[in-house]
This record gives sequence, C-alpha cells and structure tokens, in this order.
Amino acid sequence: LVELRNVSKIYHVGDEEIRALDNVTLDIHGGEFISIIGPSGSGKSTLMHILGCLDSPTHGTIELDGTMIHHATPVQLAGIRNRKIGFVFQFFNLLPKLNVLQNVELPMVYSGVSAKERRLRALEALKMVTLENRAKHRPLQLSGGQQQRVAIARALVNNPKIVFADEPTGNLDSHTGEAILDLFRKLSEEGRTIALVTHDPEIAAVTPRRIEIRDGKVALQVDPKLAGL
Amino acid sequence: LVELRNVSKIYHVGDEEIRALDNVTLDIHGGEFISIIGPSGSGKSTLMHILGCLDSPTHGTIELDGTMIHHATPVQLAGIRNRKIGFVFQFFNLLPKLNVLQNVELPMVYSGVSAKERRLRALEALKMVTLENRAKHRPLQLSGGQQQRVAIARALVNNPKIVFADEPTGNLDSHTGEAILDLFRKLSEEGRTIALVTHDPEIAAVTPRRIEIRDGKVALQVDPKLAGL
Ligand SMILES: Nc1ncnc2c1ncn2[C@@H]1O[C@H](COP(=O)(O)OP(=O)(O)OP(=O)(O)O)[C@@H](O)[C@H]1O
Ligand SMILES: Nc1ncnc2c1ncn2[C@@H]1O[C@H](COP(=O)(O)OP(=O)(O)OP(=O)(O)O)[C@@H](O)[C@H]1O
Ligand SMILES: [Mg+2]
Ligand SMILES: [Mg+2]
Repeated sequence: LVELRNVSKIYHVGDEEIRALDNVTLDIHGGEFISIIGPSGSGKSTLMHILGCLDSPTHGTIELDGTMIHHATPVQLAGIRNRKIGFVFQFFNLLPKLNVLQNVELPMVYSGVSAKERRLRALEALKMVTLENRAKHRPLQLSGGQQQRVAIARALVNNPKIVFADEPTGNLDSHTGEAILDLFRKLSEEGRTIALVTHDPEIAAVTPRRIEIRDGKVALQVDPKLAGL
Repeated sequence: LVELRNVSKIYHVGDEEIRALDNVTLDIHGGEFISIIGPSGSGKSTLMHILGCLDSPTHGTIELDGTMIHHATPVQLAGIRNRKIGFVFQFFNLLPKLNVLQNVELPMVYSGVSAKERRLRALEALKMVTLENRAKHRPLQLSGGQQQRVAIARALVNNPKIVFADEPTGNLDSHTGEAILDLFRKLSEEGRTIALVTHDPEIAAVTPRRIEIRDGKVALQVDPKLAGL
C-alpha cells in the first residue's frame, strides 16, 4: 500500500544540517495496524507527514496505492489525501473561527458532499468520540483532550482507507484513551490501514506491528509473523 | 501558601452554562509536591489557570502567599506571577517569531535581569532539559516534545517559588519524561511547591499528594499523612 525507498528529510538551519529522517526504507501493507514509537525528536512526526502526503522528502521515493507521490503536484496530493487518507495531527490543527461541527465537516466540503449529508455524517463522527453535545462550540472553548477528540472525528469523517494519527491519545486520560484505541481497533477490523504514533507502551503493545525510530532511522520492526505475537 | 474558597468558573456558550469548576475549596501548602488527575474535560487546566493567577474565578476567593488574588488588578497579577510562579502551559504558548533562547529569556526581560545574566541563566535552563544545542532555532523547527521542554525551561528560569505544570510530559516518551520528572522532584527537594497535571498514573504515583477532579469538583485527596505513603 505505501512504499518508502531511501527517504531522507533534511532541514538546514543556519549552517547546521538536521537529518529528521535518514535513508528510511519501509513498507506498509493494506489492513495493517501499526504503532510508531521512539524518543522525542526522533523523526516520528516527520515520517507521518511524509507517509500522509503532507510533506515531501528531500531524497527518496514514495509510492502510495500505486501512485508515485514524490512526482505528484500539490493539487494531485490534496486529491489523494482527501479521498484516501485521514490524518490526526499531533497538535490538532483545528480552525478556531469555525465551530466544532464545521471543523468536522471540512474534509467533506472538499470532496463535494451535500450540506445535509455532511451534517449527518459529522454528527455521527462526533458521537463516536462522545462530543456531539459540543457541536456548536468553538475549539478554543474545549479542553485539550476534547480538541484532540474533535481532530480524530474530523480524520474519520470521509471514511478513509488509511488513517495516520500522531499521538491521538497524548492529551487523554487512560479511560478516554482506551475508548479511542477501541475505535481505532474497530476501524482496523473493518480492513482499514491504521498507523499511530504513540509514547504509550500500552498502546504499542496492542498493535500487531511496531516500527521503532531513533535519530531518523527505522531501528526495529516487530512483525507479527516473526514475533509470534 | 495557596487557599481556594468556594471557587467556581462558569462559561456561557449560547444559552448553555458550563461549570468548568464547581465550588472548589482547596489548600496547597508550601513545599508540597502534588499531582492533579482527572478525565479529559474535568477542569484540571481551568484549576491550574486560576491557581497560577492566569484567569479569575466567576465566584469564590483565592489567597496566594498572603495576598487576596481575586481583588488584584491585572498589573499586580502579572507582577505576582512573574516573581513567584513558573507556569508550563498544556500547549506550550511559545512565541514563534523568537528563537528558543529568547523564549526562555522572556520571563527575565519582565523582571529586569541584565542581558548578559539572562543569556547565562537561559542557557543553563536549556541544559537542564538537554536542548542547549537548539538555542538559535525557532519553536516551529522543533518536535512536539522538544517544544514542551523549552516551555519547561522557560517556566524555571526565574527560580520560581511555585511551579504549576499542565501535563509537562504529555508529548514525551517515557525515558525523556522520567528525566523531566526527576527535574521536578529535585526542585521539590529544594523546597519549592510543585503542582503537576498528569494523565500518567506512574507520575501520579510518585507525588506524595494527589488531587482528583471530576466534573469540576475536587473528588478525592490523598494526603501523605492519611495514606501512609
Ligand atoms: N473558554 C471556554 N468556554 C467554554 N467552555 C470551556 C472553556 N474552556 C474550558 N471549557 C470547558 O470547561 C471544562 C473543563 O476544561 P479544562 O480545560 O479545565 O479540562 P481538562 O481537565 O484540562 O481536560 P484535558 O485533560 O482534556 O486537558 C471542559 O468541559 C471544557 O470544555
Ligand atoms: N522545520 C524544521 N526545521 C528544522 N528541524 C526540524 C523541523 N521540523 C522538525 N525538525 C527536527 O527534526 C527532528 C525530528 O522531528 P519530529 O517532529 O519528527 O520528532 P518526533 O519524533 O515527532 O518528536 P516528538 O515525540 O517530540 O513529537 C527533530 O530533531 C526536530 O527538531
Ligand atoms: Mg512528534
Ligand atoms: Mg487540560
């Protein structure tokens, strides 16, 4: 489904070079449930942004569902993202001037869903994260964890084939976090491909595959077949 | 040191009333090391903002180090905050146009510390969170966890008597998180008062006192004397 070949992401700040990703080769197969773990600053968010077609690599190639992404134009990338990928950002990226319902409807505005249908599906997605009672409020009137749950609802509203989530339970207590993990597990059972970044060892333990990153390199891959999990 | 009496915080959105805090009475004594725990949306950040003199209650009184805060003017509040309190926000609130070093120096600019002294103390604080090598970079060039550590360094740079930190390890892997917790423990041993909001049960377990919040009410207080910890 997604194939990275020798992908690097290099930033230049002043005369310094920062290798956020360093020559990463990685395959993600359809229907997998994966967690990405690693120390702070190791390259997890950078990897997710590249996998999610939000950022392009400095070197290397990416193939997503048969399309060579590194050649695609920004408009083509936006189309692929909108139709195939749901993304939950580490710091949510909600639009403060829209209310919660409008934020969740947004991906469907781009894909041309009717206003009535948008509203129904957005309310359903908010029910999945138990926040339908805050539909008319604005993101900054919610707590950190509540905003995170709105961002999760927005990522799921277009029924994406692939979901990339960057620490989706980072601002949630363990009880609320477990409910969100159950949601992702259910989506995985429906055949969608799910990749989560997490610092929580309990979450990493329940996903069949773990990808470990250190200093921009993929360190360790625990595959279900090898690990006998 | 800090006494809350019948403090409520009530928001009005449309015709709805949201009781973020509901009649909270609470004492925090000098030198305590406390964790504040509770579900997402239960009122933890709201409580911290009121304890940290960043927000005022709708009802009730607060006394901090002998001063009745609820009567203080914004200028007086800023002075009290700057001299006595270090605050780590749940989402950092770093200034994107300043570099990392300038962000950490900022509290000392307000308290009139010389440029040379500011620079030395800011670099020392960055060393405490192992980020001195990113001093010249900007916050948005750092990862989520790295930004969080800059926010911690900024909160400590003025040697505050009281430190309030809202999920200071939320974006950190367990190894980096433990290093930060050790830092707070050391500060507590120096006699400072430390209150941390956390979703991490392992952190809550190591602080001598835990305050549990549910639906804006302080549910349970485990005191060291009572719990025999
Ligand atoms: N400006 C606001 N307007 C309306 N409601 C608000 C506002 N700020 C917070 N709230 C509500 O007050 C309640 C408490 O919010 P608070 O941010 O204190 O929760 P929290 O315990 O910190 O949660 P989390 O763990 O998700 O960060 C929540 O229901 C939240 O939606
Ligand atoms: N725009 C940028 N300019 C320069 N360096 C950057 C930029 N964005 C990220 N980096 C650096 O790239 C490295 C990887 O960052 P990334 O955000 O992927 O880490 P992460 O694993 O997600 O960390 P965290 O767990 O703290 O969120 C870090 O050292 C970071 O400082
Ligand atoms: Mg990250
Ligand atoms: Mg909060």
